[in-house]
Amino acid sequence: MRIIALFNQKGGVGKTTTTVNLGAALADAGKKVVLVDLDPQANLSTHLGVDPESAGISTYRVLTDGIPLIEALRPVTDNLRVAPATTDLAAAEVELVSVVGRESLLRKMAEKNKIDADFVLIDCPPSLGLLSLNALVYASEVIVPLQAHFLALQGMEKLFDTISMVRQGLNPKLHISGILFCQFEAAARLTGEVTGEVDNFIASARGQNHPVSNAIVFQTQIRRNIKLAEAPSFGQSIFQYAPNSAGAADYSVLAEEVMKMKV
Amino acid sequence: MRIIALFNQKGGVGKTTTTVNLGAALADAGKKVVLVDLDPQANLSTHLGVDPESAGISTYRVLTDGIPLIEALRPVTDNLRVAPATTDLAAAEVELVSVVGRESLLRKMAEKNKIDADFVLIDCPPSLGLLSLNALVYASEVIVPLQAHFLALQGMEKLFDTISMVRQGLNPKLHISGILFCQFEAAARLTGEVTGEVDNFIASARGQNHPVSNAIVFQTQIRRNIKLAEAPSFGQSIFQYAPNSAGAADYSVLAEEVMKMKV
Ligand SMILES: Nc1ncnc2c1ncn2[C@@H]1O[C@H](COP(=O)(O)OP(=O)(O)OP(=O)(O)O)[C@@H](O)[C@H]1O
Ligand SMILES: Nc1ncnc2c1ncn2[C@@H]1O[C@H](COP(=O)(O)OP(=O)(O)OP(=O)(O)O)[C@@H](O)[C@H]1O
Ligand SMILES: [Mg+2]
Ligand SMILES: [Mg+2]
Repeated sequence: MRIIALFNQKGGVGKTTTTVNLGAALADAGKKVVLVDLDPQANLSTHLGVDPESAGISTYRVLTDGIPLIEALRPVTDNLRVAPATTDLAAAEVELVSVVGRESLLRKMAEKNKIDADFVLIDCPPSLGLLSLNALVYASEVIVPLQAHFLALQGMEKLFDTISMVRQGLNPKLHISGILFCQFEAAARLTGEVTGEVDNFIASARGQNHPVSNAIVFQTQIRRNIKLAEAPSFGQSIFQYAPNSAGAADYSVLAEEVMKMKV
Repeated sequence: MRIIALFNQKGGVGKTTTTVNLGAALADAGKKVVLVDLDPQANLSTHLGVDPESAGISTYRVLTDGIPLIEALRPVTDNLRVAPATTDLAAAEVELVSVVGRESLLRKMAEKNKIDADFVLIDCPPSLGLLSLNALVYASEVIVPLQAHFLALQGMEKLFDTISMVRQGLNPKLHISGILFCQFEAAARLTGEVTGEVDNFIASARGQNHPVSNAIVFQTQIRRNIKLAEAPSFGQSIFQYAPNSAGAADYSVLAEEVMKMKV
C-alpha cells in the first residue's frame, strides 16, 4: 500500500485537483484507492460531490474523537472511497495543541484497522501546521504539486525543512517521490527557468541525505486546462466531466507513471 | 487612514500579487502606503525584494515580542514602506495560543504610535487562523481577491462567517468593501457563472446586517498576465518590471477605483 501526501504549503498550486484526478485515474486503472481530505476548506470533498456537512464521520472526528479512519470512508465510485472533511477541521489545530502525540493522530487512527487499498492519497491544506504534519507522519511518500512560478519555488526550502524534521523524528522513511508541474504553460519564459532550477536542485541533492535526493520530476506535466476548474462544480472528476480533455489525458498518463515508479 | 486586509483563505487567488501591485500603484499616485506581510511564506517580502532573514524587525517579532509595528517598517520606494515577515511566523500561531487578547496583538502594536500613512494593506496567509484574525481585528475594511473558479467560490460562506465573528466581538466596523476578480479569463464559461453568482449574492445581502451588504464588485478585473508572475523573481512591482503590460494597466485602474470609493 502506498500512502502519498499531496503537499505544498503554497496556495492554489493544484493539490486538490491532483488528489481527485490522480485518485480517479488510479481507480479507473483497477487500483483500490482511498482519498483523505485533511483541508478545512473541504475542497476535496466538494470536488467529489460529497456534502461535507451531511451525515457520517469526518476527518475532524477521526482526529479529535479518536474514531478509526476506516469508519470515515464513504464510497465514491468503483475502487474509490473518501474520508471527507468538514469546515470545523479548522478548529482542530487549536483544539489538539496540548494533546500528546498530536502529530501522529491520523496514523494512529488509520492503523487501528487494515485498510484494503493499493493507494491512499491525502489532500493537505496550504500550511505547515498540525494537519499537514499529520499527513506527513502517516504518509510513506510525498508528491509535491508545483506551479512553475517564482513565488511557488520560494517555499520549497521550507517544504524540504518540514519533511526533514518529520523524517528525523516521527517518520524516518518519509521521502519526496515526485515533483509534479501543474497548471503548466510550456510557452511562458518563467516556466523554463523554474523547471531548470528544480532539475538542478534535485541533481545536486542526489546521494545526500535530503528529502528530495531520490525524487523524480514527473515527465507528465499537467497543462492549464479550464475543464479541470469546471469539473468540481459538477462534483465530478475530470474523467466523468470531460473524458476527452487535455486534463483527462494528462492525469491518465500521470497515473501510469505513478504506477510504474520504483518506490 | 484606510487599513485594508487582503483576505481569502483559498490559496493562490492573488492576495500577495494584489497587495504589492495595488500598494505600488497607490504610492505612485502620491499616497503614503504601508504594506504588512502576515504570511509565514513571506511572499510579500520576497516580491518586494526584501530579504526576510536580513537584519531588522519582522512581523513575527511585532506579534511575539511586542515590538511596535512602526519599528518594523522599512522603505521600499517613495511613499512605500513594508513590515516584512520571516518564515518563523509560522510558529506564532502555536506560540500565541494561550496569550490573552491574542487576536488583537497586531492592532495593539500598530496603535502604539501614529503611523503616517493614507493606506495600510495587509497580506494574509491562506487560512482562517490567528494571523488572519489579527489582520481582521486591525483592519477597517477587507478586499477579497477571488479567482472566478468554483473551488474559490466554495469558501466564501466560511469567509463571511469569519468576518461576522470578528465584527460581533473585536471589530464592529469591519466590512467587506470590495471583491476583486484576479487571474481573470473573460472567455471561460465558468467565469460568467461565478461572476453572476457573486453579483446575485451581494444583491441579496443589500440592506441586511451582513459583511458583504455594502460591498462592491470592482469594475476592474485583473486579467491573467504572465508578467505578473514574472515580476516577483526580480523583486519588483509590475510597474517597475513591465510598466506597459496589461497587469500594470489593470492595477493602475484598480488603484483609481479604490481611491474613489466611498468607505
Ligand atoms: N491544470 C489546471 N488547469 C486549470 N485550472 C486548474 C488546474 N489545476 C487546478 N486548477 C484550478 O486552479 C485552482 C487551484 O487548484 P487547487 O484548488 O487544486 O489547488 P490547491 O493547491 O489544492 O489550493 P489550496 O492551496 O487552496 O488547497 C482551482 O480553482 C482549480 O480548479
Ligand atoms: N493576474 C495574474 N496573472 C498571472 N499570474 C498571476 C496573476 N496574479 C497572480 N499570479 C500568480 O499566481 C500565483 C498565485 O498568486 P499569489 O501568490 O499572489 O496568490 P495568493 O493568494 O497570495 O497565494 P497564497 O494563498 O499562497 O498566499 C503566483 O505565482 C502569482 O505570481
Ligand atoms: Mg486544496
Ligand atoms: Mg500570498
